[in-house]
Amino acid sequence: DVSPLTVNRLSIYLRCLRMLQEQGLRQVSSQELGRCFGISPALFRKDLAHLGEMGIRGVGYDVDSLAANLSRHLGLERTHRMVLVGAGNLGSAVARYFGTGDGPFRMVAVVDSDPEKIGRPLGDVTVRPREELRQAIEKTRATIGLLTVPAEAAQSTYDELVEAGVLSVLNFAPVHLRRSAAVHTRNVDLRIHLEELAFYLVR
Amino acid sequence: DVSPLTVNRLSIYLRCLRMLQEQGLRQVSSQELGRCFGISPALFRKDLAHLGEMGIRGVGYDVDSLAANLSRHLGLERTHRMVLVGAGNLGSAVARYFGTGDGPFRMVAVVDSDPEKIGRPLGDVTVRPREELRQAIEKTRATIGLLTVPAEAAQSTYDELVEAGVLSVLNFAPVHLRRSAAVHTRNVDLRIHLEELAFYLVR
Ligand SMILES: NC(=O)c1ccc[n+]([C@@H]2O[C@H](COP(=O)([O-])OP(=O)(O)OC[C@H]3O[C@@H](n4cnc5c(N)ncnc54)[C@H](O)[C@@H]3O)[C@@H](O)[C@H]2O)c1
Ligand SMILES: NC(=O)c1ccc[n+]([C@@H]2O[C@H](COP(=O)([O-])OP(=O)(O)OC[C@H]3O[C@@H](n4cnc5c(N)ncnc54)[C@H](O)[C@@H]3O)[C@@H](O)[C@H]2O)c1
Repeated sequence: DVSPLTVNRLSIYLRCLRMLQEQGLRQVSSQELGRCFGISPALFRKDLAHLGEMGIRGVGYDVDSLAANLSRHLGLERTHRMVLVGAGNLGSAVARYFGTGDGPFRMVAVVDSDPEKIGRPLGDVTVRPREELRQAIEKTRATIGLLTVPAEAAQSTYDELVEAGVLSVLNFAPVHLRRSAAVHTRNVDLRIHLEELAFYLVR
Repeated sequence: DVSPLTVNRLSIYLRCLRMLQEQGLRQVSSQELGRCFGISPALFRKDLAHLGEMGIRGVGYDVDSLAANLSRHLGLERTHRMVLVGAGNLGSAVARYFGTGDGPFRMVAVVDSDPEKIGRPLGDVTVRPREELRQAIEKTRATIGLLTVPAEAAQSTYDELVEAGVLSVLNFAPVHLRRSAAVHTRNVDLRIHLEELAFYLVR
């Protein structure tokens, strides 16, 4: 199957294509793409070939059709409903970031165990009590769970998200979760971004 | 030079090596590493060879020395002092996440333009007024700036961080910054993580 690292490259390709679209470009050569992607044409041609994109000898790629193809593969032609657990500092920022407008990612419910947070508006939703998590997932048929609770609550909250039927979880808590094989689970760790900066700082 | 995508793979390799160290493993084969990394041995052997790591025919790699080598290349043997601008929801979560303990990344100053936030403790620092940004950077010799202000304030804040002498900036605001060539600048966008989940959801 396709590895997450390949998928992340597809996201980067799409961002480049979007910038090129904004600049009004219709065709782009492999060299120009390679410069934007930060990847050699040898490598990305392989990735794009898997999506059925061969490019045209001597011309390159059609910007709009490549962008549309990438967008489709990244599931961005559909709406993905998300629930978030833990409306603290991080959770509030994340909920508001995705909580308005009509991109493919829609925040449909936020829950928290702190009574002080109930009723607080975050984007298009208001914080509901923690006990309503399961019914919120069933009612909205949310497919993605966002886990922004403290470390000590992470595993039990994850288990409940899985049992309530989400298909993927994005975990922000600094714990190695015991993962369900049925639920695609990823960790977010800002440290990876900082390590990238540190790599270049020490060269 | 080394592309950020290569550097991000190094971060992933190090996380795997740390897990193997916790399991008490001393040697690991290319196959086992490939499974952990989610990358074919053909690809990661190339990455590791650039770091002078050749592996031992028939044996694989020495876990401790490989981890130490990766850690050194990722700059984690040094302390990197960071300043954060914008102690809102996201900024507070980030400041506290890095604001305690003694990892390689140390939060040394946080500033905000909102008088209500001044004096608020976040990890080992308290929020200072926005006007103190430059002197905070000079006094602490911070090398990394974290930008967690609203989109409309992002460019001017970035310009000021650059002028005050930081060497890298991690930008969380959803804007394409006009970047300084002298400052290594990266954007963080959670959407990339969600696109990864969406890719697998629509397959
Ligand atoms: N991945 C990263 O790079 C990164 C960055 C910053 C913070 N974090 C992590 O994100 C998490 C949240 O950080 P924060 O600064 O927002 O913390 P916070 O304390 O501000 O927020 C936690 C929220 O979760 C709620 N909560 C606690 N237990 C709960 C439960 N069982 N069910 C529902 N809600 C519950 C609390 O009431 C609170 O509102 C922490 O685990 C932190 O370590 C990760
Ligand atoms: N990259 C991502 O995935 C992601 C996720 C969530 C939020 N965000 C972005 O992060 C930023 C912060 O989000 P938030 O939810 O914490 O917002 P927020 O409104 O809670 O916090 C912004 C903070 O910046 C301060 N501020 C405003 N102008 C300033 C200036 N000129 N100098 C210093 N401080 C200033 C405010 O007083 C406030 O404390 C926004 O740009 C948001 O879009 C990005």
